[in-house]
Amino acid sequence: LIEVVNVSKVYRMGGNEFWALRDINLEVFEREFLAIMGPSGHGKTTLMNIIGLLDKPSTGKVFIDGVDTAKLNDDELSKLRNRKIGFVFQQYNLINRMSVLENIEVPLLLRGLSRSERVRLAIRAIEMAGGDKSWLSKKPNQLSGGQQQRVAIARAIVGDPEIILADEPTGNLDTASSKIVMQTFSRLNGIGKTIVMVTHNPEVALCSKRILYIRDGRISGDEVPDPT
Amino acid sequence: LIEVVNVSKVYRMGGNEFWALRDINLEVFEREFLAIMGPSGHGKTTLMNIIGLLDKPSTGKVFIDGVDTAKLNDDELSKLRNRKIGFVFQQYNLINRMSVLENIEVPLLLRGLSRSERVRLAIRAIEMAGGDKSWLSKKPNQLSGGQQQRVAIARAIVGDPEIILADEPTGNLDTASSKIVMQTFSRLNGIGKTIVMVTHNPEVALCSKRILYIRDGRISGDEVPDPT
Ligand SMILES: Nc1ncnc2c1ncn2[C@@H]1O[C@H](COP(=O)(O)OP(=O)(O)OP(=O)(O)O)[C@@H](O)[C@H]1O
Ligand SMILES: Nc1ncnc2c1ncn2[C@@H]1O[C@H](COP(=O)(O)OP(=O)(O)OP(=O)(O)O)[C@@H](O)[C@H]1O
Ligand SMILES: [Mg+2]
Ligand SMILES: [Mg+2]
Repeated sequence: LIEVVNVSKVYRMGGNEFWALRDINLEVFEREFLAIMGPSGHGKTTLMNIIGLLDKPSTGKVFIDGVDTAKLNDDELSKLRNRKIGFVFQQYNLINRMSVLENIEVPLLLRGLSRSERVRLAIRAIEMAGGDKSWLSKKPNQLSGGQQQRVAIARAIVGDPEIILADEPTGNLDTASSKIVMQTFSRLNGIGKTIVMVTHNPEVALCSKRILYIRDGRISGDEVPDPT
Repeated sequence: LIEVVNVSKVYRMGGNEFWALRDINLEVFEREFLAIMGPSGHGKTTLMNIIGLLDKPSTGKVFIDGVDTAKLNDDELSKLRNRKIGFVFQQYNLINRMSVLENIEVPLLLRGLSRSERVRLAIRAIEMAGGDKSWLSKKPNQLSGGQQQRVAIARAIVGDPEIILADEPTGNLDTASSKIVMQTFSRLNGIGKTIVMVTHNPEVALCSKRILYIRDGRISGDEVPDPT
């Protein structure tokens, strides 16, 4: 479903060259539940942004469902993202001048749904994310850190995307809220969604079926989780 | 050193009233290392902002070193904060148009130090936070989430404040980076600093000497950590 071929990403700053990713080759099949772990600053978000078509690699290609994304123009990329991918950002990227409801319904706006249908889906999404529908009329900056994180998760899942990319989705959550989020991800995976999740939390990684380790911009390990 | 007397915080939205904190009474003595835990959305950040003099309570008082903060004007509050308190924000609050160095040196600007002295202190602070001095010339949005978190920690400690308030300082850090941060906090506590740290991570809470539990805006527990 997702194929990353020979991908590298370099940042050039002044005279310097910094390789955030080097020679990444990765296949993620349908219905996989993949966790990505690795030290801070070693390329996990960079890889997620490239898989999620939010950023372009310096070398190599990304195929989504067999489509070579390098051949798509910005408009086609944007449509593909909107249809197939839900993204939970590490820093949430909520829009403070819109209500929580308006934030969550963004992925639905191009689908020709009625407002009441969008509200119904938003309520369902926020509850699946372990949140509360009373938040819908608030602004994001009237919510706690962990509440905002759950709104970001709700926005990523509201459009029922085939692929969910979650960049550290439980970093600001207590254990009980993390459990609810992971139960939702497991349930979505069970009904056929593909999940790729960055996490620093080994307990969260245990909910996945495969763990990829990233170190210094390269894949340093690829294994099945071991609960011991 | 920090005395919270009968503090409550209410938010009024439309016809509704929401009590984020109720009847908080708390004493934090010099050289304490206090962890605050509790479910997401239950008032921990609200309490930290009030202790840190960034927000005013709806009822009650906050005393810092015996000073009744309600009697201070904004200028005096700001001076007291700058002198005595270092704050690590849950969302970092770094300024993207300034370099990392400029972000870290903010607390030092009113101290009449030379630029080379400020740079020396910033380098020391970022290394104590488990970061790297190569970040100093970058902008915050050129850093990973966990790197930005460590810059926020560096800024909080660079001015050698008596009180360090850290709101979930390790949420985006891997285990190794978290250890370095906690070692720094323990060392600062050992030389006399008072530390109040919100965390969702029970392992991080074990580094403290006292754990306060917050539930529904109230203190629901106050105990010594138990490693079992
Ligand atoms: N725009 C940029 N310019 C220069 N360097 C960058 C830029 N964006 C990212 N980097 C660097 O690329 C590296 C990888 O960053 P990335 O955000 O992918 O790390 P990460 O593994 O997600 O870390 P964390 O666990 O802290 O979130 C970091 O060292 C970072 O400083
Ligand atoms: N400006 C505001 N208007 C209305 N409600 C608010 C406002 N700011 C905070 N709240 C509410 O106050 C409650 C406590 O928020 P707070 O940020 O203190 O929680 P927290 O314990 O830090 O949570 P987390 O662990 O998720 O960071 C939340 O329910 C939040 O929705
Ligand atoms: Mg990251
Ligand atoms: Mg908080």
